[in-house]
Amino acid sequence: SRQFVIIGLGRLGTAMIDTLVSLGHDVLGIDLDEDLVQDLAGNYPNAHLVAADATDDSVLRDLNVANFDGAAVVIGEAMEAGILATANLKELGVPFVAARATSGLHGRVLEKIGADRIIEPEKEMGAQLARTIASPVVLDYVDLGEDEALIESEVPEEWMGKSLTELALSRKSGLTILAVKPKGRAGTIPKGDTVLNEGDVIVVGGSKKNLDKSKLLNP
Amino acid sequence: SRQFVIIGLGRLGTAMIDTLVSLGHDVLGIDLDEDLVQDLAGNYPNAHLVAADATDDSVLRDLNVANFDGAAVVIGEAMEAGILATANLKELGVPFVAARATSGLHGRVLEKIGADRIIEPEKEMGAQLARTIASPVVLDYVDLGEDEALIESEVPEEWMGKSLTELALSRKSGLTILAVKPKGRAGTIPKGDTVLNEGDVIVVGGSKKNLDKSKLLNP
Ligand SMILES: Nc1ncnc2c1ncn2[C@@H]1O[C@H](COP(=O)(O)OP(=O)(O)OP(=O)(O)O)[C@@H](O)[C@H]1O
Ligand SMILES: Nc1ncnc2c1ncn2[C@@H]1O[C@H](COP(=O)(O)OP(=O)(O)OP(=O)(O)O)[C@@H](O)[C@H]1O
Repeated sequence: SRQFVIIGLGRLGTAMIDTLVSLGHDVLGIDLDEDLVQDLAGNYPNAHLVAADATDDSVLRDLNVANFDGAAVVIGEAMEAGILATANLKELGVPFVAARATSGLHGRVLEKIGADRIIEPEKEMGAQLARTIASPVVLDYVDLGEDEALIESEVPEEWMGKSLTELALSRKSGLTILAVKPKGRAGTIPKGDTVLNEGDVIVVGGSKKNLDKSKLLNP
Repeated sequence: SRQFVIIGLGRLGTAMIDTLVSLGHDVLGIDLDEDLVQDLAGNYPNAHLVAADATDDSVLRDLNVANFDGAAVVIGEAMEAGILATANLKELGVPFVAARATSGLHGRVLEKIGADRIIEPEKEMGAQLARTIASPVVLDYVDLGEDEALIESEVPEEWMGKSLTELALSRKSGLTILAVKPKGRAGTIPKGDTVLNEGDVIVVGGSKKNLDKSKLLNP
């Protein structure tokens, strides 16, 4: 098991603690707000929560943060605190620091000071949610970074009753059906002769451009 | 092309407008804050932005919202406004309404009044981000709903130089390698004799329990 420090205990930070603890890792949570830390302590018995100012490097040194495997700075609105906390963690030698940005420029500043991964939660969720409401069949849209993505979707009408060989998706539209989940049964890896039926759920991979042009997003 | 209405023009709402417009749909954006709407109008020339109170059903009627294909209520902090706006949209007959919740209870209330999809952006991103920082090889974690998920990851050391047949992942750990992306080349669907090499990126599917136990999240 590894050790992680989470700075900022809002909804994002606490969701991270939940998942890291469930995976069996040790977690140190830090937040400026003493009342918040008091309130949360009961909900996270397997994590160590501390009220402290993460922009103060002597505080982080006392907490031995340099020995941790990774960190996330998920302070939202207080941009300055997020930037200073990220700088502190990288200067102390934490090998991997993920940081939350509230805009493109904020993200570029965090990158310049050494953040290893930038997330813009609202923007990323906004793009995913827009694609799921744009199409009556799409259940989930996953941005794999660069120009690839995956779509989880019900079978569009035009593809019903056809086999993968008949559809010839990779030749015709550069898409690949990665998995087929018949209603109520576990998913399987399709072969050429697999026929798509109404009610099946499919996972389709490809470039974002090809997915956006496909029957999945343009029914 | 279809028509969508987005209520609440924060980071989430504006990211949704961006994506829906890029897919060629018509978008109406509504926000209470007149100054915000003025500021944003220049950035979203292909969307129609209006300053209005979405909790007032006569306003929504005047905007002909009932004829739209779908809507998203992505007001953040003002929980009451989000609940009332969602109720209005469903009573006006909008077929699909996605709504943003700030807690589990808030989500259940939105579901009871008819929201078709609930999102908790911070919580969902928190779980995804935690899994990517927990493992040195995982690049992305995707919750497919129910108990299935996908992981995009570099090849863990134990799997390097081995073929899929040798690894026998589906028999041994209930996992399936859905795609293999060699460095700098397009992804392909692997066959039994495909060998995994250092630097390859793989997409692995399976149940959340099996993924959490695997070498991907426990290197
Ligand atoms: N210097 C700091 N050191 C430690 N924690 C800080 C510091 N500055 C701010 N925080 C904490 O960061 C947390 C999250 O920030 P913010 O209030 O912007 O987001 P939030 O809306 O609560 O988060 P979320 O969107 O994840 O729910 C707050 O609980 C705040 O106390
Ligand atoms: N009754 C209402 N009708 C229309 N818009 C509203 C109403 N009440 C609040 N809003 C708008 O919802 C928007 C988003 O709400 P909020 O400020 O909670 O989130 P945010 O932090 O700006 O959003 P994000 O997290 O997406 O950046 C605000 O711009 C606000 O003006």
